[in-house]
Amino acid sequence: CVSEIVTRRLSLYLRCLLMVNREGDDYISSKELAERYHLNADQIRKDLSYFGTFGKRGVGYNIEDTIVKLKEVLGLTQVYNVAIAGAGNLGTALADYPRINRDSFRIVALFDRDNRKVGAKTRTGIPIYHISGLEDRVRELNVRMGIISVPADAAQGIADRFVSAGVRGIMNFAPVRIQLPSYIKTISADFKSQLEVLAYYVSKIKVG
Amino acid sequence: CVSEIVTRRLSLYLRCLLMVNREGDDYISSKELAERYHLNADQIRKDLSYFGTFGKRGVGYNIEDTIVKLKEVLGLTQVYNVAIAGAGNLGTALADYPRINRDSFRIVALFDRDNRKVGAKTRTGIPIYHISGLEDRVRELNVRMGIISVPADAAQGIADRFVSAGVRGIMNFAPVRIQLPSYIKTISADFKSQLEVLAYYVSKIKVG
Ligand SMILES: NC(=O)c1ccc[n+]([C@@H]2O[C@H](COP(=O)([O-])OP(=O)(O)OC[C@H]3O[C@@H](n4cnc5c(N)ncnc54)[C@H](O)[C@@H]3O)[C@@H](O)[C@H]2O)c1
Ligand SMILES: NC(=O)c1ccc[n+]([C@@H]2O[C@H](COP(=O)([O-])OP(=O)(O)OC[C@H]3O[C@@H](n4cnc5c(N)ncnc54)[C@H](O)[C@@H]3O)[C@@H](O)[C@H]2O)c1
Repeated sequence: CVSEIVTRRLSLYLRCLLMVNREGDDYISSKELAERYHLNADQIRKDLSYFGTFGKRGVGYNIEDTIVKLKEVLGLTQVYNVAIAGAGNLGTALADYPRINRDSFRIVALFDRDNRKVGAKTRTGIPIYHISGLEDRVRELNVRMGIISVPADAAQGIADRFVSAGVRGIMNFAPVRIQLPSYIKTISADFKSQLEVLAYYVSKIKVG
Repeated sequence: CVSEIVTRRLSLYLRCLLMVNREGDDYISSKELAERYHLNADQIRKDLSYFGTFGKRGVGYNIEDTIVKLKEVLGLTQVYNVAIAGAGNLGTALADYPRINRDSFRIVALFDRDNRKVGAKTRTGIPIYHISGLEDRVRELNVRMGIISVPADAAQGIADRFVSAGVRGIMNFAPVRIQLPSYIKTISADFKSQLEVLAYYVSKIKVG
């Protein structure tokens, strides 16, 4: 396994190449890719060569081939069924996010305990099940990744239930640290830390 | 200015130290901090010494002092008023996120064009204004950071309006690249790329 920082970079290169690919060119150099997307050309060459992808001198990288290679390395050649616990504001926004339900991810279920929501569907048609049926649905729908979007006090219990039902990756949005066995990958998402990064730059800009 | 990667690390150290600080110890070593939060002890020492913070040999870093120093470096000793454009599912979830409205950030306004929402408040009491009054409100409320949480086709226009009204940092959640003058810092948030990182690890776990 490579580190999360490298994986994020590869995912970023993939997104950039997918954008470039729409314009019809066959090749792109690391220099040109770096300039267009504020990346580091040396880092691109180093990362791609680590995975056995090399550019042709003077020509650059074959865009299609590099996309295929990156998808393989990132494990994106398969489809992952994803379920979201908590059909509130955040859970619904994540479920209906236009960039999600294509390529490698399918949001197949939302879970909630509020009977007014259970049985309904989101705007893009994702069903909301009752939280009591989480384990059965996770097995039936072959869910491999769970997203936690419930209040902090419910997060740990729901994460445990996802794992016991067979889920192997958890993305946690609730503002609490969840403890899971080491073989489960957990990613915590926190928009506040991104706001802090933004604040750093804003604090450096002279007003006026 | 330091790079975004370093700023993210500093923000992460700050979060870890704030958690440790609640337990009552006065000092912590880089080794102990690294073990508790899966960080790199060498990197911690390197980052903190770059900003003039050093641990005492055999004792470690003074927790309180390091927190104060990190807040200074990150520009978090002041309060930033933040506004969110789009009072839909995502915008509302961000506005009511419990970790936000304390310390250095205040969400002071939401903007929307839907008259059924305008004039109401979110669950935690944040007012929803009509998007037509964005410029006046931004100046009146001294908003320095804008969050874009509207559909993709409306994002660029609203970002331009935020900037012309005096906002200096933009966080964009809409699935579209927005172009702004180079003196404005823009951060794009995309939960799909975090899902891709999770997929990489899940693809490596042997099932069963
Ligand atoms: N990480 C971030 O950047 C970020 C941003 C915004 C919100 N959040 C967090 O995300 C979570 C959801 O936020 P929201 O705005 O959607 O809240 P919300 O109140 O709108 O939604 C929560 C949903 O969870 C359901 N729920 C509560 N307890 C449950 C349980 N035990 N089992 C099943 N369902 C349960 C509720 O019925 C509700 O539908 C909160 O923890 C919030 O703090 C995180
Ligand atoms: N980056 C991510 O990870 C992520 C995740 C989920 C959603 N999203 C994106 O965030 C945005 C909001 O998602 P949502 O689920 O809250 O959608 P939503 O439809 O629930 O909310 C959109 C809101 O914007 C308002 N709006 C539309 N056009 C407007 C305009 N010109 N001026 C002012 N207000 C306007 C609507 O009235 C509505 O209240 C979308 O672009 C979505 O694709 C991003």
